[in-house]
Parts: sequence; C-alpha cells; structure tokens
Amino acid sequence: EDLLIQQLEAAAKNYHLLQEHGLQAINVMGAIGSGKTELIKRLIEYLQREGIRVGVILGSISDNNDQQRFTTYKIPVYSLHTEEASYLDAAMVAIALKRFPLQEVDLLFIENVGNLVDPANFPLGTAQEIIVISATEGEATVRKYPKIFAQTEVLVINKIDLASVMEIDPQVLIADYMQVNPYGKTILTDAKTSRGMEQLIAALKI
Amino acid sequence: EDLLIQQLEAAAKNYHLLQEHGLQAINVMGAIGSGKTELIKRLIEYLQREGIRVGVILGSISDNNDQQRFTTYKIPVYSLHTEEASYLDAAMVAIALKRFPLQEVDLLFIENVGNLVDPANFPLGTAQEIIVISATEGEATVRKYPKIFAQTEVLVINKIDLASVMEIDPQVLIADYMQVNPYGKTILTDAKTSRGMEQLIAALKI
Ligand SMILES: Nc1nc2c(ncn2[C@@H]2O[C@H](COP(=O)(O)OP(=O)(O)OP(=O)(O)O)[C@@H](O)[C@H]2O)c(=O)[nH]1
Ligand SMILES: Nc1nc2c(ncn2[C@@H]2O[C@H](COP(=O)(O)OP(=O)(O)OP(=O)(O)O)[C@@H](O)[C@H]2O)c(=O)[nH]1
Ligand SMILES: [Mg+2]
Ligand SMILES: [Mg+2]
Repeated sequence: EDLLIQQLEAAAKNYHLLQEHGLQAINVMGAIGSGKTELIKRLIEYLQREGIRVGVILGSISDNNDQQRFTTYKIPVYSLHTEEASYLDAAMVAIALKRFPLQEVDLLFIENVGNLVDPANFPLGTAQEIIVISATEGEATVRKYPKIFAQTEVLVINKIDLASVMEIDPQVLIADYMQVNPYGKTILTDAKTSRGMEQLIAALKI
Repeated sequence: EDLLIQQLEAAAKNYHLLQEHGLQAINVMGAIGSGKTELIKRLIEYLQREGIRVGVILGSISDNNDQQRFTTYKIPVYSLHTEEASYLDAAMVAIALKRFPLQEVDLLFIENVGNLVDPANFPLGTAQEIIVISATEGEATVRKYPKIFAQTEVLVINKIDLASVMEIDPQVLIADYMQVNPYGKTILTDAKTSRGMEQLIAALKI
C-alpha cells in the first residue's frame, strides 16, 4: 500500500511539472518488438509537418537501444536506462524530466520498456497512455493481461498487415478489450506504411 | 545478495527433487506470444510418438491461459498463476512440483511467463533452459536483452516463416547471440509446421 502511494505521489509530481510547461506527454507501453518505436517515428513525421515540436524519452534495459533511430528528426531524445527493472516508474521519469529541455517541446513521447504486466502498476504522470500490441502475437494477448488493458484508454493493434498471413482476427482482440474497457478506443495500424496514423492522432487528442 | 542466495537455494531444491524422480525438466522462456505454447505442443507430438511421457507446468498472470490447448494430449498440465509477478520463480515452481504427479512423466516442460528480463534472475532448478523469440519482433531483440541470452544455452527463433515478409535477417540475431554466448545453439523454427523440431530435440538432449 505504501509503495502504491509513493508511486502515485511521484506520478502526480511529474504530471504537475508537465502541466506547468504546457506539455502533452504520452506513455507508450506495449509488448517487446510490437512496433512502439516505429509508431512513434510515424507520429513524429506527421506532427512535424504540423509544426508541433516533439521530444522522446526512451526507456531501455541495456545501453543497446534505438536512440539512433530518431536522429533524422533532430529532436531531443533522452535515453533512460533502467538497469534491471523491466518497466519505467515515476521516479526514473522524474530524473529524465529534470535533464530534458522541456521548453523546447510541445509533445513528449515516453517509450516504456516492452512489458504487459509491470507498467500497469507504475503510473508515470503522463496525460495519456497507449498500449501497442502486435497482431503477430496472436489473438489471446488482451485476455491474458486484463489489468493493463482495463487501465489503458487507447489500444493500438500494430503490424495489422501481417494479421491475415497469421490467420489472426483483430476483432477477437477488439472484443476482449471492449469487455474489460467499454470506453477504450482501438486503432489498427501498420507502422511501416503509416496506416492508422490519423485515427491515432485523433484518439490521442493531439 | 540475500535474495539471490534464496533463489539459488530454492532452485537447487527443485533440481534435486526432479533428479530423484529421474525427470528432465525444461524452462521455456521467451517474449509474449513468441510461440512457446505452440512449440511445446509440437514437441509433445514428437515425443509421444517416441513413447516419452510428457507433462506441462504453465505459468500465467491471469486465469485466462492456454491450459485447454494441451487437452488433446491427455497429459498432466498444472496451471501456475503468478497473480502479479511477471515471471515464475523457484518457490512457485516448488509448490507446483508438490502437486504434480511427478511419477507419471519422464519430461516436464515449464512454460514461463512472457518476459525477457526477470526470468534471467530467477532460476527454477530445471536441467535445461530455452528462450523462444519470434522473428516478428525484429532484428534487435538479442542485443537489447543481453543478460538473458548470455545465460541461456538454446535460442529458438520461431515464426521463421514470417522473417522474409518482415524483411528480418535471422543471421543478425544469431550473430548477436554468438557474441554474448559463444557456445549457445540457435534453432530456427516454424511451430505451426514443425520445422526445426528435430534439431531442437537434439539440442535439448532429449
Ligand atoms: N510488417 C510490419 N513490421 C513492423 C510494423 N511495425 C514495426 N515493424 C517492425 O517490427 C520490428 C520491431 O519494431 P520496433 O519499432 O523496434 O518495435 P518496438 O516495440 O519499439 O521494440 P522494443 O522497443 O525493442 O520493445 C522492426 O523490424 C520493425 O520494422 C508494422 O506495422 N508492420
Ligand atoms: N506463422 C506462425 N505463427 C506462429 C508460429 N508459432 C506460433 N504462432 C502463432 O503465434 C500466436 C502465439 O502463439 P503461442 O504459442 O500462443 O505463443 P506463446 O509464446 O505461448 O504466447 P504467451 O504464452 O501468451 O506468451 C498464435 O496465434 C500461434 O498460432 C510460427 O512458427 N509461425
Ligand atoms: Mg522500441
Ligand atoms: Mg503460451
């Protein structure tokens, strides 16, 4: 119980700091390799055309991460190494926010570590959260991890281009999500071709 | 440090119990939806033809799990619900082993929770370990989670049938694995068609 209160208080601090800077922050959660980075790249391309200044905080376990995949956008990217934790928490994000040039961005993507369990217990203090799963994981993902899907208002089913070759019906995932989260929004995306980007931008109220 | 010793001692207890029963146990780790269950099913089919008696301990977070996918084999299957933990540990496995009909099996698959971080820190006491990743997660999986790949002697790259449509080169993953684990074995599999099963059986010394 004490641990939960600590997490909530730390998250609230981050929330207020972001509000003070007029920053919209989005916690991008999801399974390993589901396409979080690719999705963020497509969103950055879209948003830069609209003149919105974007930044990224990138969570990872090891020094090997995808920081270089953002170089082309010339935006602030901060790598947050968790060392052993398989999730980001509010305290780690607080450290990152201290070192981040908050005045240089309007929108901040925080890419969480690939994990469908722990991030549900560690609110970061972002205004929005999305969870990115891949059609290639199968049809059972939502029902196997009900807690995180019940708590997250936007579900992205990525790699939708591979659903038919895998004989996966995305409607199964959507129905399972509606069952634990009747007001949640589902977006089908192919992050390699930008399919679904406009609906996602709308769902995120950007 | 104390925690690590506790884990090692609990794992050692499981190891001795399994040895006493002449049982070969295999810890099947991997990413979410990488094909662990499908792979175990193909292995069971192969082994049953050889007259080997198989059992499964199935780790999961929620009550929704894949226990029914094994019904057709008429083997003992024990579902181990972790509640909150995103990994199985030796203590949980000890409880499962107490309730499992150990005298009825020769080979025991323990399907771990989908996670490439925590299981590296929680030995279960099995004689063998394998890690199952999917080609659909991309080429970066091994270099992003070096610890678990350094510790695990058999790497299975599953869904190899989808590597070319995703433009993934499995040789990248194999090279990254060789770098952290020079003696590790890599097996390419398609768990839907049994491709790679014989090499995997050989690598597991079954
Ligand atoms: N076919 C297809 N491939 C995709 C799609 N999105 C991402 N990929 C590929 O999937 C692999 C993983 O993509 P990433 O963007 O690195 O995924 P991630 O969730 O950021 O991965 P981690 O941060 O390591 O957990 C890469 O090879 C991508 O090119 C998609 O919509 N369709
Ligand atoms: N194309 C293809 N699909 C596969 C392969 N192996 C498994 N699948 C599919 O991938 C999805 C997930 O397979 P599972 O066996 O449930 O994977 P898992 O690792 O046990 O999943 P969790 O236990 O939930 O983490 C299912 O839809 C399978 O049919 C493969 O080699 N090729
Ligand atoms: Mg990424
Ligand atoms: Mg499974």
